Amino acid sequence: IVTLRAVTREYSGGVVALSDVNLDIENGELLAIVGPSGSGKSTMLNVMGTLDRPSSGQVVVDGFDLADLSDREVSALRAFRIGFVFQQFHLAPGTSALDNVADGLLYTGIGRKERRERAEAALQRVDLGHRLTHRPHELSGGEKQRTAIARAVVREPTLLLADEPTGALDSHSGEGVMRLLLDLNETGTTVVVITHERMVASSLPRQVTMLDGEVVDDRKMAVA
Amino acid sequence: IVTLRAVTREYSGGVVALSDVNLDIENGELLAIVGPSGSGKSTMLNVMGTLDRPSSGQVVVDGFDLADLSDREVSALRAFRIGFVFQQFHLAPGTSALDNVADGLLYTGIGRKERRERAEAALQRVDLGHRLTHRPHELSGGEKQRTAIARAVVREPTLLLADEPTGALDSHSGEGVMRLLLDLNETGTTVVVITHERMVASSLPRQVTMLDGEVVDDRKMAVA
Ligand SMILES: Nc1ncnc2c1ncn2[C@@H]1O[C@H](COP(=O)(O)OP(=O)(O)OP(=O)(O)O)[C@@H](O)[C@H]1O
Ligand SMILES: Nc1ncnc2c1ncn2[C@@H]1O[C@H](COP(=O)(O)OP(=O)(O)OP(=O)(O)O)[C@@H](O)[C@H]1O
Ligand SMILES: [Mg+2]
Ligand SMILES: [Mg+2]
Repeated sequence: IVTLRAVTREYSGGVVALSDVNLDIENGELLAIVGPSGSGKSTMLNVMGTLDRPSSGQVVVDGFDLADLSDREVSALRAFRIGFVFQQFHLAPGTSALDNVADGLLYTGIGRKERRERAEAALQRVDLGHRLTHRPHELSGGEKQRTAIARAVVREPTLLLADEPTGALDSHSGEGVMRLLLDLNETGTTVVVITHERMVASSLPRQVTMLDGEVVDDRKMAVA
Repeated sequence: IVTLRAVTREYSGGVVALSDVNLDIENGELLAIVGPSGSGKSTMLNVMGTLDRPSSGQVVVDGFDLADLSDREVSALRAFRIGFVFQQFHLAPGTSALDNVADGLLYTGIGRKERRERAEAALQRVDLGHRLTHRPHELSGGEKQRTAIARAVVREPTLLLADEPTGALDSHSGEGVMRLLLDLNETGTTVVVITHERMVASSLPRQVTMLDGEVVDDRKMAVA
């Protein structure tokens, strides 16, 4: 569902965030991306998720070579197919947790009442049924993270890209989130998780390791 | 250096973030605050750090009962004595990593050239010597976190309050940060670390456990 070929991403000033990356992800896979701080994980996720274009190389998502699509077509592909959990959540500030999640279903043809029902169910799934009306500044760090997760999963995307989804969570909430992602994967969603937690990484069937902008290891393991 | 007596913090809407908290921290201690997401850890840290006033109860910092101080006196106490690492970093957006950290030394009587030298040394200490000129949007999640840590430690505060300082870091960078905090503690700084990582918590001599706004356990352990 995602193919990166010789992808390089360089920033002005000479920082090479990605260097000649090759990666193939099959539809329905579940994998972890690991590596030190600054090694290019978030950059690679953004390129996979069409949020960033590489300096060189080819990116194919869901069968489409991104170089052949207009910006408008890329936006549509992203909106309909890809769900994101960002490293810093990016929730809408003045908006309740419920509406933040419900807005994840805008433009899907689902009516307002049902969007809110599905949003409530998603929030209950991450144990935030008691925080529906809180706005982001009224939520703890881990509650913001769980709200961002609920928003990403509520539209059951084809591809879910999660950047450190358990970074702000204690082990109990973190396990709950990983169970949710596993369940999503079982219903067909391709799930890619950036994580620096080895427990999380080793519980997934495949680990891609990055170092200094390169993929240095890519292995399938028996699930721990 | 910090005493909380019967501290309660209630938000409008009825959420009780802290409930009858009693806590004594001696000068020079090193401890971890642990507990599930939403249990009140950040709220307690903000109260200890004078960023938030309790709904009821007494807060004594560095010998001063905060209820006796004017807002201006509280600000001065905080600026001179307390260093913070926030759960979401709060770096100044248009400003380089170097200046973000150097600004941590403003109003200390240290001249600009020396502020920048000390800032550079602090950033090198967290392995960011190669990112001095990058602004926050040009830094990875873990690099932002390390910049926030450098800014908090550069003025060698009396009391350092760190909210999930290794949350965005791989194990190698995370260990580096913990070594930095241990070194700071050895030179006399009282260090309080909120963490959801058990490895980090068990490596510190005391663990305070929170649940639903209450302190449910407070124990000194032999260091692992
Ligand atoms: N302004 C607010 N209004 C209402 N409730 C709030 C507000 N700020 C925080 N809360 C609630 O207070 C509780 C404690 O928040 P706090 O940030 O202290 O938790 P925490 O232990 O730091 O959690 P985490 O591990 O997720 O960071 C949370 O359940 C949160 O929803
Ligand atoms: N706009 C930018 N300009 C210059 N350099 C940048 C920019 N954005 C990111 N970088 C650099 O690119 C490198 C890779 O960043 P990226 O965010 O992908 O790392 P990461 O592996 O996600 O790190 P972390 O684990 O800390 O989140 C970092 O060293 C960072 O400093
Ligand atoms: Mg990142
Ligand atoms: Mg918190």
